[in-house]
Amino acid sequence: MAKIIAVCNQKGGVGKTTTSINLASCLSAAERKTLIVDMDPQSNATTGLGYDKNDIEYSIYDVLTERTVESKSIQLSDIIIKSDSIDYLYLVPSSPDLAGAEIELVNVIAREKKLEKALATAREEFDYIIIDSPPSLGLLTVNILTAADSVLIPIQCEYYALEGLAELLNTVRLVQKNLNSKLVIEGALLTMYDGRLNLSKQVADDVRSCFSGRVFDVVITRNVKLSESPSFGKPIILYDIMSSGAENYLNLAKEIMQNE
Amino acid sequence: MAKIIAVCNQKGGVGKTTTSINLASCLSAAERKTLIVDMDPQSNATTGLGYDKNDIEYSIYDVLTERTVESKSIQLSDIIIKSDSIDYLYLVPSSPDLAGAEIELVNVIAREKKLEKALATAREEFDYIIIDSPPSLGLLTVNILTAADSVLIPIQCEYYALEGLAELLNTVRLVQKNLNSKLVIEGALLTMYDGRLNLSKQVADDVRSCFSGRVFDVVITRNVKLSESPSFGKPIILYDIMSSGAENYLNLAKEIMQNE
Ligand SMILES: Nc1ncnc2c1ncn2[C@@H]1O[C@H](COP(=O)(O)OP(=O)(O)OP(=O)(O)O)[C@@H](O)[C@H]1O
Ligand SMILES: Nc1ncnc2c1ncn2[C@@H]1O[C@H](COP(=O)(O)OP(=O)(O)OP(=O)(O)O)[C@@H](O)[C@H]1O
Ligand SMILES: [Mg+2]
Ligand SMILES: [Mg+2]
Repeated sequence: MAKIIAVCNQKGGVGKTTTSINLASCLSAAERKTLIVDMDPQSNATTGLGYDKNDIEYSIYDVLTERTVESKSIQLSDIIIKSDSIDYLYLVPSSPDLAGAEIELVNVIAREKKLEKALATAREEFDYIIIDSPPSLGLLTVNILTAADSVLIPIQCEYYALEGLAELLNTVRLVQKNLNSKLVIEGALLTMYDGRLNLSKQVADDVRSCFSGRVFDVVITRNVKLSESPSFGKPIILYDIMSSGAENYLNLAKEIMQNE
Repeated sequence: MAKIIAVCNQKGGVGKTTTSINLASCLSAAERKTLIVDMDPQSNATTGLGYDKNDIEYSIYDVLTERTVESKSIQLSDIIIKSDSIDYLYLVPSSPDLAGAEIELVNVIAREKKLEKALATAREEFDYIIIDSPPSLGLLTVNILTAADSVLIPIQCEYYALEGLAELLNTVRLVQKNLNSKLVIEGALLTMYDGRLNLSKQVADDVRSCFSGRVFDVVITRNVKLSESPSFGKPIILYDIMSSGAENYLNLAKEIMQNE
């Protein structure tokens, strides 16, 4: 039975995709069968792993909107891609069409539970399912939180990143109350930390003192190797295993596996 | 007759809010009467100028959804705030309610033209109107592009920032064809450039060689003062006029004013 972890934060550019790709690949390196689900219309998790979003024939969009081809609806198993570079790592790709899903699903029955339903079969096959979210609190993110067991919140060590936390926790509470009572907070992950900057230290202190849940021991420091690796279509452990980025995400995977 | 500039890019964290606040305040410093419209439910432009989003009674959300109070609908003039720190600078605040507007407007007639209609009166009173956008290509962004004369595209000097450009230009073309034929591209603005990193140089070269429109001469370099200033509720020219961030945004304002 897989553990489903949603990586969410409506603030843009805080490290959701970087965390999803690198946490998942570190879990796979530890021989946990891991599935990354790219739920962002930008498809950054798909391209960050080296796939061309324009080559993807069917994506999570087609499964959520129950698209049929030759009178058979597209299943999750039809679109899962096995990574050609890391064993135990699989991907459910996204596509720009997903941007339309929010409006297309508005009047559909049980619109919030589409992803939960789509992932039901995958739960039996994988140890971990990591879901990368778009930077918004719309229907896609509600679907993600409804399907997940827990939510991992990347928090960039910058001022605006703290601002949005209350709204996100509000949405989590609403989902816990109305759609998914088992949803818990996996933890807050400090990202892009730069020890030379007072701002980084100040935000990290603020998060540790006022975040109501767990804050991961590991802090992801700012590391240019992390921002170079997607342009080579590789997770950090394949691009530069000796980098601080690789060390940080391996430590994050260890913290997550402690709960097994 | 105001010039309305939309600051758009669906990629998160590329510097849309930082550019909106600081371009607008530099234009105001040059005695152009300037209005910032915060169209992001995160309300970062509102808080970055020192206003508490929870203190805001009515916001752009109430104008777009034509909310009425004592049988009178809320007008833009009812919600405009004059900056208490910079002359000639005004703000239309946002609120978290705006996140619901996309779904609420789905079945409304002329849903894409709500902002254009709301800004019609303000066009006569201001020299510039700068609109900060959310990180998505939904109905809010379509409203923004429909209301605007031109679109300024901040591009972070990172790999994922280039990935999303094609989708954004697609949306701009669709709006030009169906909703706003006068919309032009103001230019691409390179942000968070770090001269020590090959990645920054590579992305900057790629943008200059393959972006079809104008690329601003000024490049906004990575500068911690820019990320500190919102925590003091001040634009960069009030927080640290001697910083590279202040110099960069003053130069951007000069480039924009050249078209007057
Ligand atoms: N620790 C880090 N050090 C340096 N750069 C980083 C780090 N983490 C992420 N980045 C870079 O910062 C940018 C933003 O990260 P990323 O795209 O993962 O954020 P996101 O939250 O997924 O963004 P969006 O809101 O658009 O989905 C990317 O260019 C990424 O390569
Ligand atoms: N030139 C710069 N140098 C250093 N930090 C910067 C610079 N520009 C922006 N920042 C910081 O980077 C972060 C992202 O910028 P900002 O919030 O303006 O982006 P955005 O595109 O508006 O994000 P969103 O997609 O969430 O709306 C902020 O914390 C901001 O303070
Ligand atoms: Mg992302
Ligand atoms: Mg913003």
